[in-house]
Amino acid sequence: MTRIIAVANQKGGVGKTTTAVNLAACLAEMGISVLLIDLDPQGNASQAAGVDKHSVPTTIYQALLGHVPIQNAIVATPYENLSLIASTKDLVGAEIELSALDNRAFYLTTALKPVIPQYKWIIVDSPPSLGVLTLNALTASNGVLAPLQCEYFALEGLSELLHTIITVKRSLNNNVNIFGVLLTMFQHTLLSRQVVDDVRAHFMNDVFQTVIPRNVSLAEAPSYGMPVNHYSPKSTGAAAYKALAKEVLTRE
Amino acid sequence: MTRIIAVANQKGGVGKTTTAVNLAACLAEMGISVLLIDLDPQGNASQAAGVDKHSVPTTIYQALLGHVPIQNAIVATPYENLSLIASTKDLVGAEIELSALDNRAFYLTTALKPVIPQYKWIIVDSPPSLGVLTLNALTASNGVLAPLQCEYFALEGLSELLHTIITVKRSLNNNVNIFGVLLTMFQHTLLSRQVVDDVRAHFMNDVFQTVIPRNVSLAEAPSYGMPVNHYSPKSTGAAAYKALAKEVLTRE
Ligand SMILES: Nc1ncnc2c1ncn2[C@@H]1O[C@H](COP(=O)(O)OP(=O)(O)OP(=O)(O)O)[C@@H](O)[C@H]1O
Ligand SMILES: Nc1ncnc2c1ncn2[C@@H]1O[C@H](COP(=O)(O)OP(=O)(O)OP(=O)(O)O)[C@@H](O)[C@H]1O
Ligand SMILES: [Mg+2]
Ligand SMILES: [Mg+2]
Repeated sequence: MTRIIAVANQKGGVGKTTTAVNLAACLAEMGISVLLIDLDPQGNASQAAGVDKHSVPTTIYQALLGHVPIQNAIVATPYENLSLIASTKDLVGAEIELSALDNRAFYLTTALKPVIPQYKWIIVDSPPSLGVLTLNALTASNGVLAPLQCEYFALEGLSELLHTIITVKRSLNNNVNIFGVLLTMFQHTLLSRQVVDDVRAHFMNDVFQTVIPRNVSLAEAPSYGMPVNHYSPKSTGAAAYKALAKEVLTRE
Repeated sequence: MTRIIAVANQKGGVGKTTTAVNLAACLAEMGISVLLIDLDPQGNASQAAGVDKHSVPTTIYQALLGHVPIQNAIVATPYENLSLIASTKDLVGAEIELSALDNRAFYLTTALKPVIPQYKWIIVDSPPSLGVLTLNALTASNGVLAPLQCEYFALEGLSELLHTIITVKRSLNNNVNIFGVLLTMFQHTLLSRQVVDDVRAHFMNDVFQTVIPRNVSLAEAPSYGMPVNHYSPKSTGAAAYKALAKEVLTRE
């Protein structure tokens, strides 16, 4: 069975893109075939995976609305076993167009069907909202990975996200489950430790053992269009995402 | 003339809420009457200003749609000269309802009219998107303050934001201008310094002299419902926002 993971959290800047790209790249480095889908009009995942989003002829926008078959939107990245469907700001148009349609939540599910068997893992990067694009990611996936920054506002927003996942499970996609909560940008501060303790107490086994530390290599790598395991393989950021890749394989 | 400032940037987690709340609180501490409006369904600004958003009878949602006069939604905060209009996740409903209406961008402008003369500054915290809520903030304001995290993805998104401001200025609100770009979460890394140099080279006088450092007090303060100048008045975070408050007064 192909694992289809929506990386989602409506709170901004918690490490969704960083997690989607680096987890995908670390799985690919282990020889696993991975498709990374950029479902955020900001197009950050496309850039961080080393693809020039402005030169890609077909993006997720056209595939989502059924204008072209999804195969036409898949591009190779410079990294073996890692394929990408890029996004650009045109995707903002899809948000408006889809909002008016009855079955607006199912467009990604329908578009993805023909290519699912070609990949072991499909990882979808979502925008910072619970709008129709994120809804499409939650409906198409069989698991949600929720990055959670070790800070106060992020903790506040988690219950909102979990509430949305339950609603999606009840009315749109019976297969969707919490794949895991990932603690990100951990620093050795009282605040970080309090958040970690709180989250582990509430969500117990739903929280990954792996915790991603704050590490400057993770912030630098995207400006070179490289995942961290290629940019700085010996950094604590790369080690953490390699550990996460190993841990997710135990949860298949 | 009342200064109406939209704090906006579609990139998530760049310090919009932190800037809106702390700038508002530092201006209020100087004896200036300030209204802080939380236009983000996450309701982070409401919490950080010390207001329990769940116990507020009327929020920005009802005022925006004209269900109640905006005066009914204004609540006192624990801080002198600082008033708030809170938000809750109901505001997600407004995004959907407004999207279908012709003059959807003008709801905040219309709702705000009666109370503008009562305040010297009105500061609006926006969500991480360029959707209808942010559009309302840009249309109602006479200046946009764009927080910019000193990191790669944030830099990428700035041109998108500036493009949107120009479009709003041309078609919706001739008064709106770039009030300033604020560099946030500055750390002494090569990446931070590169971003600062890039931004100052491109945007010159549109960039505030004040740079906000990464400082743990800024991350801790919201969990106590206190702006940083009350939570930790001697911290570098408080000093930076006090300096910003002084600097914005020179740009009136
Ligand atoms: N563990 C980390 N250590 C240091 N920096 C990090 C880490 N994770 C992410 N970052 C940086 O923090 C910023 C926010 O991360 P990222 O863009 O991945 O979050 P996001 O949730 O995708 O944001 P958005 O809500 O805008 O989509 C980026 O500049 C990124 O490079
Ligand atoms: N200068 C700073 N130093 C340290 N932490 C900061 C600083 N500014 C903001 N933070 C913390 O970083 C996180 C992101 O900031 P904030 O929530 O203000 O960003 P935002 O742009 O409002 O996010 P969103 O896009 O979700 O609305 C918060 O946990 C906040 O407490
Ligand atoms: Mg992202
Ligand atoms: Mg915010």
